Amino acid sequence: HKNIVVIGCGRYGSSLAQTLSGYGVEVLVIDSDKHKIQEISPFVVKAVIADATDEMVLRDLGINNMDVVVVAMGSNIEASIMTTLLVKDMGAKYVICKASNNKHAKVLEKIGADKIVFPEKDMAIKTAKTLISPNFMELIELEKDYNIAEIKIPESWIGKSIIELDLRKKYSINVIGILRNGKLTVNMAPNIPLEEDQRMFVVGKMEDIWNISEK
Amino acid sequence: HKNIVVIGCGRYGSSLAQTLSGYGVEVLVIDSDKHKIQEISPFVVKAVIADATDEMVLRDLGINNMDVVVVAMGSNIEASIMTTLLVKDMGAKYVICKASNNKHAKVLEKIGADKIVFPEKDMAIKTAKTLISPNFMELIELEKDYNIAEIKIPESWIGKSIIELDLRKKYSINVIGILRNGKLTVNMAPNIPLEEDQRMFVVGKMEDIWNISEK
Ligand SMILES: Nc1ncnc2c1ncn2[C@@H]1O[C@H](COP(=O)(O)OP(=O)(O)OP(=O)(O)O)[C@@H](O)[C@H]1O
Ligand SMILES: Nc1ncnc2c1ncn2[C@@H]1O[C@H](COP(=O)(O)OP(=O)(O)OP(=O)(O)O)[C@@H](O)[C@H]1O
Repeated sequence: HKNIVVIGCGRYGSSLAQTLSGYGVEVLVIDSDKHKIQEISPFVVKAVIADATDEMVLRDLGINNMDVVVVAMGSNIEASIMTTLLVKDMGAKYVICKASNNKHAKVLEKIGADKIVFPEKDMAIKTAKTLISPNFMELIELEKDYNIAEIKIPESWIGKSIIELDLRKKYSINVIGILRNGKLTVNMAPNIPLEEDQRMFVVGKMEDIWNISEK
Repeated sequence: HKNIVVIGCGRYGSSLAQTLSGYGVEVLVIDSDKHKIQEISPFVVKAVIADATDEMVLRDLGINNMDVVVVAMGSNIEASIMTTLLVKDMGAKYVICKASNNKHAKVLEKIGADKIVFPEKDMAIKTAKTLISPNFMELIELEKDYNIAEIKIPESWIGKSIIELDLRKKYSINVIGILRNGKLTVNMAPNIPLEEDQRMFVVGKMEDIWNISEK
């Protein structure tokens, strides 16, 4: 396993540290707030109260030997930028940074961040797509124009097979799985009739998915 | 189109308001901070400086007639809970709330929130899955155990077709699309040989996807 340090124990940083620990990864956490360190220490290998913009502190903790450094300070933009610069200068191989807006992200990119995450913006886009969809259907983005959605099987399709329905040609959508009683089958046989209690995962353009969900 | 109000113009609230406006939806925004309202007002139909926990204010703005109310105050947990209670009492049909932790979410559920979003936690889980994957591969969660990933086509598969490779039986994975020069084809013919410059979207269990990406 890789050794990972998470700097900043806000909502994103602490969820990340806990999830990684759950996968059995050794995580070091740094935060300048002692209450946050007290809360997280039962879940991680090591939790340190320190100012991450202090170079001596980062050297003492051996940050340059870590496989991954996550800079999870979004609101404190100055600390985020200073810390990212320091760890990149020290030779950190892979640095992930949380950004609060596009300007912040641009600076992080310029100083060498390897990956930038926007938790609030990504969720905002997902919520917006859901709110403009019929019945608030959740869409999972696959690529620029293609989405995946879980839909209820339209009345008129029950009793027919995927082959008979000819979904690609007629509706420009593809079925990637059938959900029945919480169990997903991805290798569904295309010639078996669809049943009432099933739902299906489809992939296609947003408008094409909307078309079939309103049937 | 539905009429939507976004209460709280932090990173999530303001991204949501702007994305919805981009889709042509009429958005009303409320925030107690006048700088936030100044920043957002060019992008939305109406932006109001107000305390969202004040019932008279919400009535004057006709919140009860809105199709969707989004309560986007995560750090100010008291305001989030009070506002959610008020709008549900006034008869708001569909209320989405941003939660900061599980306790906050539990209270919101009890008082009638229709949907709860965790932007930071969701992104933390996605980052954690990427960090434990070979080559930091990004996984898109489909259902509990099933993920989708974009992978480079292994050397030994080039020149062979999907049918020949028999991916379902041999590796328990399914191909849902082929990416070439940025263009995604979901209706790929299963008998055409794979080419070097293509990438593929596959669906399967996390471990099965890891297996084929390390080939
Ligand atoms: N110089 C610093 N050194 C160490 N920790 C710091 C420093 N500055 C801020 N932090 C810590 O980083 C954490 C997250 O920072 P911040 O509040 O800036 O991010 P955020 O993006 O708002 O967080 P969230 O993940 O909750 O959205 C806080 O717990 C804070 O104590
Ligand atoms: N009582 C209130 N009435 C109106 N607006 C409020 C009230 N309390 C907080 N806000 C506004 O809500 C916005 C977001 O609130 P808060 O900082 O609690 O959420 P957050 O979850 O940290 O935001 P982010 O989306 O940036 O992560 C802020 O702009 C704040 O001014």
